[in-house]
Amino acid sequence: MIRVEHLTKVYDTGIVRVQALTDVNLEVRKGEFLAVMGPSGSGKSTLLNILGCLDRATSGSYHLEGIPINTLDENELAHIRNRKIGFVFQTFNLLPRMDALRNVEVPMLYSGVGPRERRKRAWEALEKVGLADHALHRPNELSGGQRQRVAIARALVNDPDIILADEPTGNLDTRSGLEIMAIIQGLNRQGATVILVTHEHEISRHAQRVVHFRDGRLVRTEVIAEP
Amino acid sequence: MIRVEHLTKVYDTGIVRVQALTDVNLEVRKGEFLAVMGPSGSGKSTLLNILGCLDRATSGSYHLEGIPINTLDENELAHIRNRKIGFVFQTFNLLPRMDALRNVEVPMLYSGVGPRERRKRAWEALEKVGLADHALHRPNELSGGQRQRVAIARALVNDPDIILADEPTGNLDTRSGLEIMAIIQGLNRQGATVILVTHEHEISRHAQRVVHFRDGRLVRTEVIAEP
Ligand SMILES: Nc1ncnc2c1ncn2[C@@H]1O[C@H](COP(=O)(O)OP(=O)(O)OP(=O)(O)O)[C@@H](O)[C@H]1O
Ligand SMILES: Nc1ncnc2c1ncn2[C@@H]1O[C@H](COP(=O)(O)OP(=O)(O)OP(=O)(O)O)[C@@H](O)[C@H]1O
Ligand SMILES: [Mg+2]
Ligand SMILES: [Mg+2]
Repeated sequence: MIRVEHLTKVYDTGIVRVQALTDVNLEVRKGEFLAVMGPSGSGKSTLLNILGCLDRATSGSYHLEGIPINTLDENELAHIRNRKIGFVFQTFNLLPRMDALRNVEVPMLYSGVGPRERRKRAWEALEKVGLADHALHRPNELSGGQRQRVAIARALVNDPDIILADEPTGNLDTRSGLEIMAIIQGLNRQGATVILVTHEHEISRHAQRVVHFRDGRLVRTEVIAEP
Repeated sequence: MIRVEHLTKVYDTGIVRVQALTDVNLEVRKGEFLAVMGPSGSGKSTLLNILGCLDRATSGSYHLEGIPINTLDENELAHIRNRKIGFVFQTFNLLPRMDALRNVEVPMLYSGVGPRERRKRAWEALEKVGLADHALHRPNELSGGQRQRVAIARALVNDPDIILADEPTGNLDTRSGLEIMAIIQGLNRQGATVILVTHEHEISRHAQRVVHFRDGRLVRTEVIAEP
């Protein structure tokens, strides 16, 4: 399903040069639930952005369901992102001038879902994350954890094959965090492949396998007993 | 030091009306270390913003070292914020077009510190949070946890009397989180008053007292054994 070989990412802006990922090799089976852990700055978000077709590797290869992602142009990448991937960003990335409901509808605009179906599915997604009564709030009228949950609802609303979640519970109290993990785990059981970055040991135990990063390298793999 | 009585905050934008805080009564002694916990949306950031003079209560009173904060105008509030308070925002709020070093210098510009001293103290603050080698990165060239640590360095660089920290370890791995708590605890021992919002039980144990919020009300106080 996902195959990454000798993946390297260097950021070079002239002033600043950072080797964010070095020689990463990773395979993720269809339907697997993988957790990604490691210290701050160790390359987790960088990896997720490349897997999510939001950024390109500097060298190495990335195959998604056999498709060599490096060879695709921007339009093809956007198409894959929209059809296959649901992405929960570490910094939420909501559109500031739309309310929560419209923010959740955005992925469905790109995939051509009609207006009545969009509205219905957006309401259901917000109910699922406990935010139906905040649907008309804009992001600056929401708490940190509420914004995070809107970002989660938006990622799941197109029922994606692959869920990439960058610290989806970082701003949530324990109980909301467990509710979100239950939703994600439910989708995984229905067949979605899940790659989830987390700092929290508790959260990582929901996965079947955990890979650990340090200084841009994948240094350790941990197999977890059936959760 | 801090005295809040019958504090209520209502957000009313026409479309949306939310009672974010209801009848909150709280006293914080000089030099105390208080943790604030509660579910997502329970009013923690709202409280911190009012304590930090970034927002005004709808009703009730707030006295800071005997000064009735409700009666101050914008200039007086800004003066108090800059001289007395270091604020770590839940969403970091870094200036996107400045590098980490200049972001950390910002509070010192307002308090009239000279350029050489600013530069020196900004470097020291970044070293303290382990980011000296990222000083020339701008926020979009930093990981989530790195941005959070820049926000922390910026809050502490003026050696404030009061530290208000809104989930300062939410984006940090366990070890970086403990390093940050050690810094904050050190400042508390030197006399700073600390009010820290957290979702993490472990982190709350560093405080001397924990107040719990639910639906905008302070529902429970917990005294912790000497940490
Ligand atoms: N500007 C605003 N306009 C309207 N409602 C708001 C605004 N800011 C916050 N709220 C609402 O006030 C309530 C409390 O928000 P607050 O940010 O204080 O919660 P919190 O306890 O910090 O939550 P979290 O743990 O998720 O950060 C929430 O229901 C939120 O939707
Ligand atoms: N656009 C960029 N330009 C330059 N360097 C960057 C850029 N984005 C990230 N970096 C650097 O790459 C490294 C890895 O960043 P990344 O965001 O992947 O870390 P992370 O593991 O997600 O960290 P965190 O847990 O703090 O979110 C960091 O040292 C960061 O400073
Ligand atoms: Mg990250
Ligand atoms: Mg908050």
